[in-house]
Amino acid sequence: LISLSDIRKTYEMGQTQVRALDGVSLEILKGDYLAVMGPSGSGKSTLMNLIGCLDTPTSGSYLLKSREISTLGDDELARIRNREIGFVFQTFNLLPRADALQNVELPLVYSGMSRRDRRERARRALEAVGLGDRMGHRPNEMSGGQRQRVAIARALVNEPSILLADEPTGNLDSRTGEEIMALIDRLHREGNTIILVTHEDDLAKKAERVIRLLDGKIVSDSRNGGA
Amino acid sequence: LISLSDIRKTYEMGQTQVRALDGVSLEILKGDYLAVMGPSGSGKSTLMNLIGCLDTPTSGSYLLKSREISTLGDDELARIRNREIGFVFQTFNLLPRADALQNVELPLVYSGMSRRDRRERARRALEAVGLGDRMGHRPNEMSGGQRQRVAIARALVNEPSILLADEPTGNLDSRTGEEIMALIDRLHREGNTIILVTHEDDLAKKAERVIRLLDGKIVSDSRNGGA
Ligand SMILES: Nc1ncnc2c1ncn2[C@@H]1O[C@H](COP(=O)(O)OP(=O)(O)OP(=O)(O)O)[C@@H](O)[C@H]1O
Ligand SMILES: Nc1ncnc2c1ncn2[C@@H]1O[C@H](COP(=O)(O)OP(=O)(O)OP(=O)(O)O)[C@@H](O)[C@H]1O
Ligand SMILES: [Mg+2]
Ligand SMILES: [Mg+2]
Repeated sequence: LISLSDIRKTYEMGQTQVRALDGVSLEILKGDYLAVMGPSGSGKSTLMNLIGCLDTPTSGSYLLKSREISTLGDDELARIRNREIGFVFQTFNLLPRADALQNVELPLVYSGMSRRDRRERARRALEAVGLGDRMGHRPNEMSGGQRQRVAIARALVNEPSILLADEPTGNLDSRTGEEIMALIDRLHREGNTIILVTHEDDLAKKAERVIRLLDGKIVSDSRNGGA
Repeated sequence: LISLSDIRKTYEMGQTQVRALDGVSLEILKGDYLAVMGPSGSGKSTLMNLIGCLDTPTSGSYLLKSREISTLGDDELARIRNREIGFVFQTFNLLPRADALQNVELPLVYSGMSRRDRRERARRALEAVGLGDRMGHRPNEMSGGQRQRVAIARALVNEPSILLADEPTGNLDSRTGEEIMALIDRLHREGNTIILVTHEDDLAKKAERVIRLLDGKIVSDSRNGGA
């Protein structure tokens, strides 16, 4: 499904060069459940943004369903993102002047669904993350963990075939976090592909495979014992 | 040091009323190390903002060093915040167009320190959180955990007598998180007061006392066995 080959992402900062990704090669099959771990600053979010077609590599090749992503134009990338990929951002990226329902509806706007059906789907996605009573709240009228859950609901509302979740439970208490992981688990059981960035070993254990980044490189790639 | 008496914070949302804090009374002594826990949306950040003089209660009394905070004007609140309190926000609240060094320097601007001394102090605070090589980076040129660490360095740079840290390690791997907790620990050993919001039991164990919120009320308040 996803094939990364010697991917590099470099930032020029005056005299120095920051190598956010320094030669990453990775194969991900349809239906995989992959956890990405590594220290702060090791390149996890950069990797996610590249896989999610939100950014392009400095060099290297990225094949998504056998199509070379690094050569596609903005419109085509936007279409792939909207149809195939659900993304939970580490910094949520919600629209500040829209309420929770409008934020979650957004990915469905391009789907050709009627307004009524969109609202119904968005409502159910918010209820699934425990925010049935916060639909009319805007982001600054919600707690940190509530905003995170709106971001999660928005990523799931389109039933994406690839879910990229960048530390989706960082702002949640353990019980709410478990409810979210159960939703992600269910999406996986339905045959979808999950890539989860996490700092928590407990969450990484739920995945079938764990890769670890260090200084922009993959330093380990191992299959989990079970689940 | 801090005395909250029947504190309430209510938001009017059209027909409904959200009771973010619903009658909180709490005494905190100088030098205490308090952990605040509770589910997402239970009122933790709201409580922190009130204690940190960033917000005023709808009703109830807040005495800080025997002064009634709810009756103070903006200038006086700003002065107290700057002199006494270091705040690590759940959403970091960094200046987007300033780099890490400038962001960390900011609390020192009011202290009457020379520009050279300010820069030196800010530099050391950034080195202490492992960001010696990111001083010239702006927030959008850093990872999530790096931004969180800039927010931590900024809160510590003034050596505050009261540190309010709202989930300071949510975006950090465990090793980096431990380094941050060691800094907070040291601040506490120097006689300062620490209030830490966290979702992680391991971190709450380091505190001497744990209070739990649920639906805007304190439901438990217990002293830890040790450390
Ligand atoms: N401006 C506002 N208007 C309406 N409701 C608000 C507003 N700000 C916060 N709330 C509500 O107040 C409650 C408490 O919010 P708070 O941010 O204190 O929660 P929290 O315990 O910090 O949660 P988390 O662990 O998710 O960060 C939440 O249910 C939230 O929806
Ligand atoms: N626009 C940029 N310019 C310069 N350096 C950048 C830029 N964006 C990211 N970086 C650097 O690239 C490295 C990787 O960043 P990335 O966000 O992928 O880390 P991460 O593994 O997600 O970290 P965290 O766990 O803290 O979220 C970091 O050291 C960061 O400082
Ligand atoms: Mg990241
Ligand atoms: Mg909060």
